[in-house]
Amino acid sequence: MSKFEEISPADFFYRNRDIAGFSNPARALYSTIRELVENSLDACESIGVLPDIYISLRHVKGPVDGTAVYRVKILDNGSGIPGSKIPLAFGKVLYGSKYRLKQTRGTFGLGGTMAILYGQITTNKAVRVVSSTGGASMYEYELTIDIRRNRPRVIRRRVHKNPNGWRGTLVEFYTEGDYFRSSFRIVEYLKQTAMVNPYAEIVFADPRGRLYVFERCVYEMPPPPKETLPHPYGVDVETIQRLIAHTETKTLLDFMTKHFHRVGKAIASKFLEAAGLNPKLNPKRLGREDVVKLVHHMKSFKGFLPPDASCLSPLGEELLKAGIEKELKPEFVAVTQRKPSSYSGYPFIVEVGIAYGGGITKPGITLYRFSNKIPLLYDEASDVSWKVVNQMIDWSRYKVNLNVDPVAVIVHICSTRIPYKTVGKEFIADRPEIEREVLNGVRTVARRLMLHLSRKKRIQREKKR
Amino acid sequence: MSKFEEISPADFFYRNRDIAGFSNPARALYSTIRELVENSLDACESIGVLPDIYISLRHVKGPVDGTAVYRVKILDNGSGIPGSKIPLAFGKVLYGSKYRLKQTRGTFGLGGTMAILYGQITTNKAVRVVSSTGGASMYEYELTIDIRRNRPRVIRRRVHKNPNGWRGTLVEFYTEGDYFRSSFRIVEYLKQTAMVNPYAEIVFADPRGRLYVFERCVYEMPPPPKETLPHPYGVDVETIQRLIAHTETKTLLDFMTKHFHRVGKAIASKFLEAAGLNPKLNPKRLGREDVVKLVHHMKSFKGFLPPDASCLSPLGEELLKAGIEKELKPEFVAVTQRKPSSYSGYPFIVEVGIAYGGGITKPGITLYRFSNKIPLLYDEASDVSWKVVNQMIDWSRYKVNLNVDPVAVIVHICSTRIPYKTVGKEFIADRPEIEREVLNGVRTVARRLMLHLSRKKRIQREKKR
Ligand SMILES: Nc1ncnc2c1ncn2[C@@H]1O[C@H](COP(=O)(O)OP(=O)(O)OP(=O)(O)O)[C@@H](O)[C@H]1O
Ligand SMILES: Nc1ncnc2c1ncn2[C@@H]1O[C@H](COP(=O)(O)OP(=O)(O)OP(=O)(O)O)[C@@H](O)[C@H]1O
Ligand SMILES: [Mg+2]
Ligand SMILES: [Mg+2]
Repeated sequence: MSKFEEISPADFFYRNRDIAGFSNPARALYSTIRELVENSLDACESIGVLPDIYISLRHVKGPVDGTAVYRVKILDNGSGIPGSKIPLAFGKVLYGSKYRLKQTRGTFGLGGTMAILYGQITTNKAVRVVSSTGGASMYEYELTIDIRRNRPRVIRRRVHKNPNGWRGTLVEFYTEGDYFRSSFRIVEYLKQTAMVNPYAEIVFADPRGRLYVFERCVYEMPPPPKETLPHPYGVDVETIQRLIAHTETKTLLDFMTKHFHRVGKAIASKFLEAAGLNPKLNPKRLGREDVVKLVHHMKSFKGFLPPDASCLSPLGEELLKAGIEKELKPEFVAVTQRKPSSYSGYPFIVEVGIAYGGGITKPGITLYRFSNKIPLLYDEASDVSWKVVNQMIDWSRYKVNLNVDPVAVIVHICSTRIPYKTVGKEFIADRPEIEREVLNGVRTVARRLMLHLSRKKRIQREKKR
Repeated sequence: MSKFEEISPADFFYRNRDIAGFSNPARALYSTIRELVENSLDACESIGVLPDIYISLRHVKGPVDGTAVYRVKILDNGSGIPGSKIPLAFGKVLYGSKYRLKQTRGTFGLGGTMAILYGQITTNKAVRVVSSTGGASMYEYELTIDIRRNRPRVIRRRVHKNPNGWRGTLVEFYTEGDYFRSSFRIVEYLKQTAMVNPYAEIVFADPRGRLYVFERCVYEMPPPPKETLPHPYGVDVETIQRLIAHTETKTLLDFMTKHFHRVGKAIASKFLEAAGLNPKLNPKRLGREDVVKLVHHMKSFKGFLPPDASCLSPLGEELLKAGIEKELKPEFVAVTQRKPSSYSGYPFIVEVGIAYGGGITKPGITLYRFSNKIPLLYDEASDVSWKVVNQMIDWSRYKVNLNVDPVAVIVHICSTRIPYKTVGKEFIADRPEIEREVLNGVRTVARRLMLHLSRKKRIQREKKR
C-alpha cells in the first residue's frame, strides 16, 4: 500500500537543493555569497542608504584545493531586522519581506535561509545573527533550522544595548565549500555587482588573504523603487478572490479604482459597462461565473492604461555607461534605455550596452546579463538575452566579424517581477514582450557600434595613404 | 518598516507557476496532460498492472485557435487512492507517495496538484475525482484548493458501492488552454511515452474529434522498481540525524548495517575502525562533531560497495530497440545499455539508442531524451545529453555528415533520483558521472552506425561497377 507523506517547504528545498543553486560545494559557495550580498543590497536600498558591505570568507579546515570548511561572515549597514523576526527570517523557508509588488532582488523568501541550511547540513553548526534597526537594542541570535518542520530552533538569544544607534545586520556561519573551484565566479560576481551598483562599497576578504575592494564611484542613491498596485492585465481568479475577501469597498466601481494600478473612475465605468457588470454591485456578492467573466474582461479590455514604470529603479544610461567603462575599459561604449514596457501586467525596463575593444580582448560576443541589478553568471544558453544576441541578430550586418572583433553586450532588465525560470535565479524566460525589448535595444547599440567601426576603418585607410 | 509574511507552498508555486511549467495556456495544457499521464503510469506500475489510460480533452468555449476553456478527463486502471487520502493527494502541494528512495516518475509531490490549481485559477471550477483501490467502496470527491493554506476544500463527497471491484482513478476538471499551439507537443509527448512504455495502452480523444490510439506491443510488465536504502556516499548531517532520531539500533555497528545500502557487518567494522568510531557506541549518543566526522568518513571511505542497481527498472535493449523501430521506422538501429553507475550514492543506468534513415528524414542529430520513462520535450539546449551529443562528440569521426545524414539519438536515464534542474522536469543537470555514461553510450552506438554507413557505401560502390 502506498505510504503518503507531507513534507515541509524546507524539506522540499533540502531534498532538491540543486534546484535552488546548492548542487555541490563549489556552486554552493557561490550561491551562498550571492544570496547574502543580494539580501544586504536590498536592505540598504529599502532605507535609501549608500550600501557598505563587508564579506569575509575564511578557510577553517580541509584541503585548500578541494572540499573544505569555510567560515562565512557578512556585515551591512542596511535596515536591520526587528528582533522578533530574526529567527524566522533566517530559519524559515518561504518567509520574508519581499512578497510585495515592488522591484527587489529577493523574491522567493528562501535564498538566505538556503545558504544557512546548506551550512548546517555540511558542518552541523549554528548560524549567528546580530542585527539592529537602529533603535535602543541590538539582537544577537544563535539558531539552527528544524528542516522537517520548517522553523528555527533558537539556541541562544541576547539583547545588547545599542548606544551608538548602529543599524544593520551581521550574519556568520560555517559551510562546506570549494573556493579553489568557485573563486573565479565569486570574484566575477562581485565585480559585476559593483558595475551595476556603483553607489555600493563592497569589501571582500578572501580565504587566500587577498582583499578585494570595490569602491563606490557614485555618492547618491538613485530614486528607490516603489510598491505598486496590480495591473488589470495580470489578474486571475485567485487574485480577484483575495482582493474581494479583504476589500472594504462596497461597489464594483470603487473596487476597480481602489485596487488596481492606474484605474480611475472614468476608465472603471467604461470597463464595467464593456464587461456587462453593474458598477453598484457589492464585490462580495459577485457570483462564481461573474468572477471568471470579470477576469476575462480585465485581461482583454483595451481601455486600460499600460503599467506605469515610475515604480521601477533602472540604472540609467549615464550610470550604465560609467559602470561599463570602469569595469571593462573598452575603446568604445554605447548604451540605451528602452521605453518602459510590460508583460502580463508587470512593468519592466530594458537597458542595453555594447562595448568594443580596449580591455575587451576575446573575439566574438561576451554577454553580461543583469536582472534587478543582480549579475546572472550561469546557464546563459537558456536565457532570453542569449537567444537574442546569438540567434536573432545578424552581426555581419553591423560590420562585426565574430572571429576577430571583441565585443561585450550588457543587458539589464528591471521589473516588479522578473520571470526567472529557476529557483536559483539563473536565467530569464523568453516572454515575447521582453524578447522584443532586448532585441530592439541590442539593435540600437549595435548600429552605433557599426558607425564607430566604419569610422575607425575609414581613419585607418586614410592613415595608410 | 518591512512587512514580513509567510506564504504556503501552494501560494509559492501559484505565484511562481512558470517555474513548475505552467507559464501560459499552451504550455499549461501540455504540463497538465504530462503530469496526469505520469501519475497514471506510476499508479499502474506500483501494482504491476498493464496500464490502460484514457485521456479526453474537449473544447468547451472560446476560440479554437487561441486561449479557450477545455475539459480534461483522465481514467486509469492503476492502484487507486485510499478514500481519506484523495483530497490531500490533489488538494495539497508537497504531499504524495513518491518521497521514497525508489524509481518513480513523480518526485516532487506537486505535479497533479499544480494542474488542478491552474484549472481553478483560470476557470473557478472544482475538480472531480473518483477512485477506488479495488475494495468494496468507490469514493467520489468534488474539491477546490485553498491556495493560501495549501489544503483542499471538499465541496462534496460521495461513497459508492463497488460491486465489480473496479480499481483505478478518474480525474476531471476544467482549465484554460491553447490546443492550437500545444497540440503538436502533446501528441509528440504521447507518442514518445508509448515508445518507452510499450506495455501501456494509451487512448487520447482530442478536441478536434480525433482519436489517437497507442496500442501496447508488449504484454508483460517489466520487473518493478524496488525501494532501496540510502547509500553511504549520499549522506549529510541531516540524513544521519533523522536516522539517529528514529533508529531502534543500539550500536553504531547495527546502525550502519541496518540503515545503509549493501553494508554488512564486515564492511561496517572496517569502516568504523577507519573512522575512529567505537562500534559499540549507541548512535543516539554521538556528539555534534562526531556526526560530522561520521558523514565525512562515509563519503570518503573506499571500502563501500557501489550502489546496486537491481532496484532500478530500465527499458532493456530489446524493448528500446523495438520502441525506436515502431515509432521512427529507421533503416538502421543500434542500442546499448550501460553498466549501472552512481552519482552521490544514487544508482543509475543509462540506455542509448541511435537510429538512421528510413522514417528519419531531417539531416543532422535529432535528440530524444527520457528520464525514468518520461519524455523530456523542452529546453534541450540546457540538458546534459544535448551537451554530450553536440559538444563532446565529433560526428565526422563516425563518418556522419551532419548536413546530409538524418540521425536520431535516444538517451534514457533511470535512477532512484533524477537530478532535474527545474521543478518542471525539463532538463537534467550535467553531473560528471551521468555525463560520462551518456558519452560512452553514445560513442558505442555511434561506432555501430559508422560500420553500417561504411558497409552501405561499400555496397553502393560495388553496385556502380
Ligand atoms: N542583511 C539583511 N538585512 C535585512 N533584512 C534581511 C537581511 N537578510 C535577510 N533579510 C530578511 O530576511 C528575509 C528572508 O531572506 P531570504 O533571502 O531567505 O529571502 P528573500 O530575500 O525575501 O527572497 P530570495 O529567496 O529571492 O532571496 C528577507 O525578505 C529580508 O526581510
Ligand atoms: N492517477 C493516480 N493514481 C493513483 N495515485 C495518484 C494518481 N494521481 C495522483 N496520485 C497520488 O497523488 C500523489 C500526488 O500526486 P502529484 O502529481 O501531485 O505528486 P507526485 O506524483 O508525487 O510528484 P510530482 O510532482 O513529481 O508529479 C501521488 O504521489 C500519488 O500518490
Ligand atoms: Mg534573499
Ligand atoms: Mg505526479
